[in-house]
Amino acid sequence: LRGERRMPFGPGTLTRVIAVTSGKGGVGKSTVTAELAVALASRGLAVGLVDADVFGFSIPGILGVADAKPTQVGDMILPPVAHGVKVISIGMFVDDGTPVSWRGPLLHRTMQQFLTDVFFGDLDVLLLDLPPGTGDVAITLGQLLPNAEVVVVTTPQAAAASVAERSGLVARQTGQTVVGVVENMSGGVFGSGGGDEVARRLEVPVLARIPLSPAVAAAGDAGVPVMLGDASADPADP
Amino acid sequence: LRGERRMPFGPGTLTRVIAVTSGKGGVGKSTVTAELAVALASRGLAVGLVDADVFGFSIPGILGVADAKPTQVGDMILPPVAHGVKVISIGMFVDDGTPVSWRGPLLHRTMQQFLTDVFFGDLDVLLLDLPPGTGDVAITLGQLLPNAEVVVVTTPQAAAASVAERSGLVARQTGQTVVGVVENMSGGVFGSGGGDEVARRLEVPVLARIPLSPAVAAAGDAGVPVMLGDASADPADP
Ligand SMILES: Nc1ncnc2c1ncn2[C@@H]1O[C@H](COP(=O)(O)OP(=O)(O)O)[C@@H](O)[C@H]1O
Ligand SMILES: Nc1ncnc2c1ncn2[C@@H]1O[C@H](COP(=O)(O)OP(=O)(O)O)[C@@H](O)[C@H]1O
Repeated sequence: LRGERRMPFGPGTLTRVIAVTSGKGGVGKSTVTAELAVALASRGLAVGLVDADVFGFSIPGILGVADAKPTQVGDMILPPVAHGVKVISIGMFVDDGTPVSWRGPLLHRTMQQFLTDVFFGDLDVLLLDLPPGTGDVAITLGQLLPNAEVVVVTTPQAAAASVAERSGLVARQTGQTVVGVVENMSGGVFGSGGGDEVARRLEVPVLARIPLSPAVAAAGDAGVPVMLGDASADPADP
Repeated sequence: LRGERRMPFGPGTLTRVIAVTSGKGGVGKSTVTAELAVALASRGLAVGLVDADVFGFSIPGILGVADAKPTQVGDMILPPVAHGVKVISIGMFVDDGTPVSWRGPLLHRTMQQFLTDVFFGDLDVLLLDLPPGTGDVAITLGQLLPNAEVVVVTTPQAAAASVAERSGLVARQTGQTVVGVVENMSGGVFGSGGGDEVARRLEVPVLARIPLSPAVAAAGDAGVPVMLGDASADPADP
């Protein structure tokens, strides 16, 4: 019966679906995703954010809603709103301190439920924070959202760049379109070149370079996004 | 038949087994593990390093042996040696570009094989680079190596600290001993306090504070360890 409800973000949707991926953890993928969501919402767009980073769900903390819970209305789930963004995260459904050990079918069903049973309303943009690397979640979402545009986040370092490319390639394998690269933590101790390297190898543009910045780091901990200015608002700007 | 060979690092071993974990990716766990291994080997100790970070196997690159392969001799596997350290990594057994999708039983068997069929010889220290967070690998290794001493790596940030604590707690659940915390990327844009916070919550000492340093970042990319001086050699110094 529940299968009757259509998933509103598939082919034919008016919502722009943007999935943010990376090759390894710690490059700031969740930070970039959250800041982009807030930047777009601040311009008046209706924005949803699915935190699909099921093992490292940091999105709620970054947006300052670490303890927020969705509201159940009938068999619909209403997502909490943070800084104008409707957010859903696996973190809202697990007890803190319980390691999440999700495997294949449960993961797929959970993602499907996030996209089908969570009521986002009509969205201009749906952002997804993917887990770093290539794995079940990326493949599942590739199947559920073949029309998604994929943004790859990397740091300037060569090691991050080489695994970032792989994530872009896997996204392409599921038929998604890689639209560009965001180089994060630029201009500091992590050197330079990684963003350009990934962009070159994937044959896509560098959409933005976000500097290594104490303000960004502190904002993440405080749960108050800095909205990195137009540098990050532009990349996927409709 | 193969099960006849005993795993040499279980209870009663003369080898000191040190497992390095973290709460999330990108805190420098692999870097810290590699540098510690090289530092100990440089003092004349017989050191082995098992890269158990099966999804993000960066150890070979950090040690400058990204293309090194083990040697098969009969049914024994001889690990390559880098900077005096005998290293084994899943990266040595997969084609570059092939995403590794490992699940439960295969993961367990692979870890068991690394610890049983790889010939390390008599080691003074066996280091293990665990995946970030809590998952199948951590649980498997907890079962295979209950006598391991666990070091938790975090950055100074609050967000990293809170998930780092969880990894320490899970390690304890499998009967392992958490011996201390290493705070990495200290003294730069990532603020301060994370290492002390994890140490306090786990009731263990801060073993070392490693500064955010362009030399460390560049060394990782070049595959030439800087051997962060005695700051990192001391933590688990036997
Ligand atoms: N541009 C930046 N400058 C400084 N710190 C950053 C920047 N981007 C992210 N961070 C910090 O780095 C850490 C990792 O970021 P996170 O978004 O959690 O990475 P990922 O999602 O890739 O694992 C966080 O603590 C975050 O606050
Ligand atoms: N103290 C440090 N200062 C500067 N860069 C560092 C430091 N420690 C690690 N790095 C860099 O940060 C990145 C993440 O480190 P890595 O060891 O791969 O993390 P993890 O194993 O936790 O995912 C690497 O590119 C590494 O070179």
